[in-house]
Amino acid sequence: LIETKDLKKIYKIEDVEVPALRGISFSIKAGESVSIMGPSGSGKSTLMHLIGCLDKPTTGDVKIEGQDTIDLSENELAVLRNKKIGFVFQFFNLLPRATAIANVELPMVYAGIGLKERTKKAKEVLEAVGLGDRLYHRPTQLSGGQQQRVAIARALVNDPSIILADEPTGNLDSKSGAEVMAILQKLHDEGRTVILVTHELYVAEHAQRIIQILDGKIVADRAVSNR
Amino acid sequence: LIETKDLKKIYKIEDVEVPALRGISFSIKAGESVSIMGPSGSGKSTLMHLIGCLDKPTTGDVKIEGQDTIDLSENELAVLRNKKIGFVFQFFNLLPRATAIANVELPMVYAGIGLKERTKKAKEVLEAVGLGDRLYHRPTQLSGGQQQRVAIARALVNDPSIILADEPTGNLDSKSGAEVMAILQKLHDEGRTVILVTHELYVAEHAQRIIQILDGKIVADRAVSNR
Ligand SMILES: Nc1ncnc2c1ncn2[C@@H]1O[C@H](COP(=O)(O)OP(=O)(O)OP(=O)(O)O)[C@@H](O)[C@H]1O
Ligand SMILES: Nc1ncnc2c1ncn2[C@@H]1O[C@H](COP(=O)(O)OP(=O)(O)OP(=O)(O)O)[C@@H](O)[C@H]1O
Ligand SMILES: [Mg+2]
Ligand SMILES: [Mg+2]
Repeated sequence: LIETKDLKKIYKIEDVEVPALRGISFSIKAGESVSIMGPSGSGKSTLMHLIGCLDKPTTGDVKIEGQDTIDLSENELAVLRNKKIGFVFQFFNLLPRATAIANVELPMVYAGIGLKERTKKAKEVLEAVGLGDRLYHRPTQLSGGQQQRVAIARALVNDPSIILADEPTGNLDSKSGAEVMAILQKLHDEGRTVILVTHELYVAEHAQRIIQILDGKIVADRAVSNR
Repeated sequence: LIETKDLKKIYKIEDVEVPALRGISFSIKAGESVSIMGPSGSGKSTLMHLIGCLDKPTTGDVKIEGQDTIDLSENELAVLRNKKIGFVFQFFNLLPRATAIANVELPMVYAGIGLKERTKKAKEVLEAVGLGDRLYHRPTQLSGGQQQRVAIARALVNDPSIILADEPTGNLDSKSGAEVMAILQKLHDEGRTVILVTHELYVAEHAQRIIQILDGKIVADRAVSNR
């Protein structure tokens, strides 16, 4: 269960204020799948960072499973993110000097999982996204879509109950994109909550519900008909 | 006129060889528009870097307007790129600590253009891509699609005769994507050569010709029917 209440985020550049989110309220049930769509600059990534507890709102609140995240310390937020949330960033945020497999192992290191089990799990997830022959490449030695798939693998490796994916197929051809969507679909069928930002309607329609954002506000929130 | 002859590119990771391009030959006439499509990891960005003279092939040759680029010095290549080629990178390659307008002015600084003219031109191009109100934001203060549009603006600012765009709409919603495609179309109508890499067929079909790449080789090269 994810609940946001009148979320506002105002960025400051010197003395200019940029209101990225201007009052966002919604709730998402456990196990729901939701797509967030909207024009470039409308606030989607900002919203994802707030839901994922990577950033704090200027005003308003985010509740995860009934827990008010405003009240949590940095350490408590880090533990919450590591245990419950898998985040696929729009630009991946991979460690540039670590191999694909080391990047994917990182969340498991934080979770205190042992070396043998981490390596086994990281290999499995990388093979599932078609990168079994790229385990020891570093991000600069990978194509754009391969880096994206490493970021996806890393988000899934702690079996999170909430998956937040910001443009997960942006750099993927239709076949790799379909493979990734199939993985997300399977995770959703297992009962996980999946929230994804996308610009592509056919990707958005994999979810049960589409929220449309414009200039930092929700302008539409509809069920996807065939689901 | 761009000509490639049996282009090969082999990357080395320790003692493992990764053959990214395995013999690519084609020629593109001045003023043609070409889309390059293919799966993630098939060699598209590698090919674009070789055509754009940002990297040298392992074997084979790239000829730009009859000039063998293999014979050119680093300085001569830099001048050729600055004068003739506008490159939109898959991940933008913006200077992270410079503003949008400073990033867009950079190619004009290299071309020796004066401050007043540079600033005027940079503002024009940024307004053309819808970023008139984001001139002084730095890349980390811009959304993904806004960063992409800064990269596009920067590629166009020296009025290049060849435009190489690697996934120019990857982070753009359909409206911003259509605006960018309209700009590229107009540049093509003006007689410039446009080569773009894309995963989306509807973007690819804006061109006159589609080259399909698979595992570092060309597997198809067809005219787009309605053009
Ligand atoms: N510096 C490097 N060292 C080793 N291998 C590399 C390097 N750069 C790219 N590769 C490999 O070369 C192949 C081609 O990469 P390239 O970036 O050209 O693919 P692409 O077609 O642009 O893919 P995408 O659509 O995912 O962006 C990939 O398999 C990649 O792993
Ligand atoms: N650190 C920052 N400082 C100032 N303004 C910012 C900052 N980060 C984002 N913005 C602005 O906030 C707005 C929302 O940005 P956000 O990244 O959430 O958009 P988005 O919907 O994800 O766009 P895209 O589809 O292009 O990725 C944008 O107009 C952007 O310029
Ligand atoms: Mg974004
Ligand atoms: Mg690429």
